[in-house]
Amino acid sequence: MAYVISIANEKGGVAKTTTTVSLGGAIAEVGQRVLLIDLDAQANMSLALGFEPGKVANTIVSAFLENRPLSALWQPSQVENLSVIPSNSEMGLVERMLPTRPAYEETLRRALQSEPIPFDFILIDCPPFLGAVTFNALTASNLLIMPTQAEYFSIYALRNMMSLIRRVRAKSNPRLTYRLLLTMFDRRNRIHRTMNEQLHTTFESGVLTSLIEIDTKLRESPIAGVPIMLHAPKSRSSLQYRALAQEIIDYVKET
Amino acid sequence: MAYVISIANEKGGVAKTTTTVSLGGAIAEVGQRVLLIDLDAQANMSLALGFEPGKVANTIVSAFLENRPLSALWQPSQVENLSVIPSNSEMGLVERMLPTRPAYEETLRRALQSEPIPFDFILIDCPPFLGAVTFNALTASNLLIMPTQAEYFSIYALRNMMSLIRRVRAKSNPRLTYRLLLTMFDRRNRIHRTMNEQLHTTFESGVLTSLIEIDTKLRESPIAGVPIMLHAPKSRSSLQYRALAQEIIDYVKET
Ligand SMILES: Nc1ncnc2c1ncn2[C@@H]1O[C@H](COP(=O)(O)OP(=O)(O)OP(=O)(O)O)[C@@H](O)[C@H]1O
Ligand SMILES: Nc1ncnc2c1ncn2[C@@H]1O[C@H](COP(=O)(O)OP(=O)(O)OP(=O)(O)O)[C@@H](O)[C@H]1O
Ligand SMILES: [Mg+2]
Ligand SMILES: [Mg+2]
Repeated sequence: MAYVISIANEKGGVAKTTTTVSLGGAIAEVGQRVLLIDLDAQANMSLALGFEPGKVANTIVSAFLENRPLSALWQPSQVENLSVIPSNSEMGLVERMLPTRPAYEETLRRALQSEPIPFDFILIDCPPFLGAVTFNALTASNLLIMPTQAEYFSIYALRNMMSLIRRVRAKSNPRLTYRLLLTMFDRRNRIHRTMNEQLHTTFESGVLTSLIEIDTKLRESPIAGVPIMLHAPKSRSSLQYRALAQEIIDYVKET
Repeated sequence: MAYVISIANEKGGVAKTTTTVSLGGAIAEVGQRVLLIDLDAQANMSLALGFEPGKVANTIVSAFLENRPLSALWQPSQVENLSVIPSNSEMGLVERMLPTRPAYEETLRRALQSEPIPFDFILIDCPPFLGAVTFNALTASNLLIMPTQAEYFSIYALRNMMSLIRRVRAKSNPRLTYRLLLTMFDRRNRIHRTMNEQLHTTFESGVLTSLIEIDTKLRESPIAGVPIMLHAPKSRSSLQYRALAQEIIDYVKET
């Protein structure tokens, strides 16, 4: 049974996509079979792995609009052990259509339960919008990872995220757990240091030990169409995302 | 007649809210009467001006759901010449409800045309989602400013933005113009410099001359609940947003 992780946060630009691609790459690197699903109309995750969203034949859109099985949609990436279901701008249409259907929030979970899934981990990149699509991802997930910048708006966004978690647990997925991940962290910045301490005090073990610092190599790897550990294997961000992968693998073993 | 500017981009975290508050503050500082409207369920613009989204009596939500006149909703801020219509998380409901109504994309424009508007400029902060709410803002606007980081995903987002502009012009607002604004720019970063040149080559006069560089003071001013020119009047970002305000005022005079 695959372990399903959603990477979501209403706050924009907090490294949701960068984390999905980098964490997925790091888990695949240690031999786990990983599937990445792109649920964002921006299709940045697809782009970051070399898929041109306008030209891809099969996207996740047809799992929602035509009930096609996921096994007809996933395809290998350039990375060993890493497969992808890309997205495109039609995901905007899925957001509008889904709420008209009964039990729409179960669509993705039903798709995952309706056939054998030959993966150990599934990571889902979510859009910066708490609508029907993100609700679907959380309903289908064991764990929600919320990438968070140590900045005022980002911390404020956690309030809406916590209320979404409560709603998902009440309606469709009582066992959903969550963890915060500090991203784009700058140790020299006083605000980042203060906000980071505030997060650890408020959320305690809800904050992952691994932390991702600012690293311009992460701006380069999407251009190369590969995860950071292929683009710059010895970079600080490769090491930090590998440490995160280990922390997540250990967390899953314990639960 | 007020000049209406939408600040929008599907890409998250590109400084839409920071630009709305800072540009609004800079235009108010030179004596123009400014109204800021928050259309994002995150309500970051409201928060950045000291309004606690959960506690505000009147928000923009009631202009959409109860047809209340805007004059019943705007209120003064701590800044001279600057008034605000705040938002709250119910804007998520507006996004779901609006498309069920005929001519829903005209709601905001109709509200602006239905009573005297005692402002010279109206700036609208949009969510990172190209749905009915953002469509409403663009239908009501003279100008769309797209804050853009000089990074790969951000530049790719312009493709969806240009197709949205075409759709708005075809459906409801043929005279909508646009301008790109480079934000969070780091002159020392090779990627930023290369992408900036690429943007100027591709978009030519579509890119504003003013450019906003990285300045940690912009992370502090929302905590203080005031625009940057009140929090740090001599900071680099205050000077750069003042230059932007002048460029926009000159642009409006010419058109
Ligand atoms: N640790 C980091 N250091 C430097 N740049 C980073 C880092 N993480 C992400 N970035 C860059 O910051 C920008 C925002 O990251 P990303 O697009 O992954 O965020 P997101 O949360 O997925 O955004 P959206 O809300 O639009 O989906 C991107 O240009 C990315 O390359
Ligand atoms: N020039 C700058 N220098 C440093 N930090 C900045 C700058 N502009 C914005 N920021 C910070 O970057 C983060 C993102 O900015 P902001 O929230 O304004 O973007 P946004 O596009 O409104 O995001 P969203 O897509 O979530 O609405 C914020 O924490 C903000 O304080
Ligand atoms: Mg993303
Ligand atoms: Mg914003």
